[in-house]
Amino acid sequence: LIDIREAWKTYQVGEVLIPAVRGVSLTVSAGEFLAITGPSGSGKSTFMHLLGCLDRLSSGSYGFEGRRVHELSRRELARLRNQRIGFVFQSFNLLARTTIVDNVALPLIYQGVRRAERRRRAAEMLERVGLGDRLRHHSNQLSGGQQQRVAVARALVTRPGMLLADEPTGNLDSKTSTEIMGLFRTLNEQDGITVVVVTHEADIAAYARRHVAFRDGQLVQDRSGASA
Amino acid sequence: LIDIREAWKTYQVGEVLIPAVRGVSLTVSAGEFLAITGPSGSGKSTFMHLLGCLDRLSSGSYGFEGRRVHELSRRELARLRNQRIGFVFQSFNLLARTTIVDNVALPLIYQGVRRAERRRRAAEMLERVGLGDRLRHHSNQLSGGQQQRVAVARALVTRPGMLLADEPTGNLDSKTSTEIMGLFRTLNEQDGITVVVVTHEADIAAYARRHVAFRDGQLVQDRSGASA
Ligand SMILES: Nc1ncnc2c1ncn2[C@@H]1O[C@H](COP(=O)(O)OP(=O)(O)OP(=O)(O)O)[C@@H](O)[C@H]1O
Ligand SMILES: Nc1ncnc2c1ncn2[C@@H]1O[C@H](COP(=O)(O)OP(=O)(O)OP(=O)(O)O)[C@@H](O)[C@H]1O
Ligand SMILES: [Mg+2]
Ligand SMILES: [Mg+2]
Repeated sequence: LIDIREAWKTYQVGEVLIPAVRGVSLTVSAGEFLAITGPSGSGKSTFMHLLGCLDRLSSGSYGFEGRRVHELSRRELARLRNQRIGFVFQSFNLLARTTIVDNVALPLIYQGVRRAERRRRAAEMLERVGLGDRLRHHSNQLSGGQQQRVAVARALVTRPGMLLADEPTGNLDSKTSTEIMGLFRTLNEQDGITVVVVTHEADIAAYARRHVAFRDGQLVQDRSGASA
Repeated sequence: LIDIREAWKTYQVGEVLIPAVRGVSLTVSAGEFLAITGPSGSGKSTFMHLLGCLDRLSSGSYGFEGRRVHELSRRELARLRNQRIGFVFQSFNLLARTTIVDNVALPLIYQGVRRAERRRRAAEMLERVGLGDRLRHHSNQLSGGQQQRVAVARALVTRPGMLLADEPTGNLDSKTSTEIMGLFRTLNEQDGITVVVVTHEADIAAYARRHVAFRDGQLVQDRSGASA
């Protein structure tokens, strides 16, 4: 599914160059459940944006489902993202003064789904993350953990082949975290969705069958094995 | 220091009333270190906004350092916040396209601190949270955990008498979390700063000497005792 080789991503701030991702290679098969850990600032979110086709590699290559992502046009990338990938952002990226049903339904507009069906699927996904009684709220009328769950619902509503979740439980209590990770596990085991989760918490990482660790922009560990 | 009695906060969404805080009473003495836990959506952030004089009680009374907060004008509240309270927001609330030095220096402008001194104190606080090598970055040019630490630095730069931190380590790895909580402990024990931390993590709550728990907008537990 994913074949990344020698990926680099360098930011520029004034005259200073910041190599956030430094020559990372990774292969992920369809249906895997992978956890990415590492210190704050070590390159995890930057790498997730490359995986999610939200940002271009500075150098290196990225093959996704056999397509050469680093050579696609912006339009082709947008279409690939919308159809194949669900992304839960570390800072949620919701529309503040829009209802959560409309927020979650947004990706379905690009897929040409009709209005009644969009609302039905968005409401259903919000129920699955425990927000069925908050449908009319704007996203800025919710708690932090509720907003995080709206972001999860929006990432899943298009039934993506791959879910990329950047610290999806940082604002959740342990009971709600368990519900969300349980949902990811179900989607992985029953629907075959490939799941990549960035997390700082060992008991969240434990849901994954494979663990990779970042440090200073590089992958320093890659382990498969026992999970929760 | 804090004397809150029968505090209520009700939001309105369309015709629906949402009682986020339901008759909460709490007394906090100067110099305490208090942790607030509770499920997602249980009212913690709403209560913190009342404590931080960022929002008005729907009913009840709030005495802060002997002043009747629920009777102060907007101008008096703004001045009280700026001089006495440091607030770390769950969603950071930084200015995205402003450097982190300018972000952190902002509260010092309202205090009439001169420009060179503002920059010096902002840079010093950013060093204390491990961001000394990122001073020229805009806050949207940082990782999630780095942004969280900028929010901590901004809350502390005015040397407040009370620090209110709403989930200050949600985006931090364990090493960086320990550094930030260690900083809070030092400020509490050496400078006598009153600290109130909302957290979902037991090992973060363990830094506090007293624990209160929210559930459905009410305080259901209040325990003092052993900590880390
Ligand atoms: N501006 C608002 N308008 C309407 N309802 C709101 C608003 N802000 C919060 N709420 C509701 O009030 C309740 C309490 O929210 P609050 O943000 O205090 O929860 P919390 O305990 O901080 O949760 P979390 O742990 O998820 O951050 C939630 O049910 C939420 O939906
Ligand atoms: N837009 C940007 N411009 C410049 N530098 C950036 C930008 N975004 C991130 N960085 C830098 O790149 C490095 C990696 O950032 P990244 O967001 O990938 O870290 P992370 O591992 O996700 O951290 P966290 O756990 O704190 O979320 C950091 O040192 C950060 O300062
Ligand atoms: Mg990140
Ligand atoms: Mg909250």
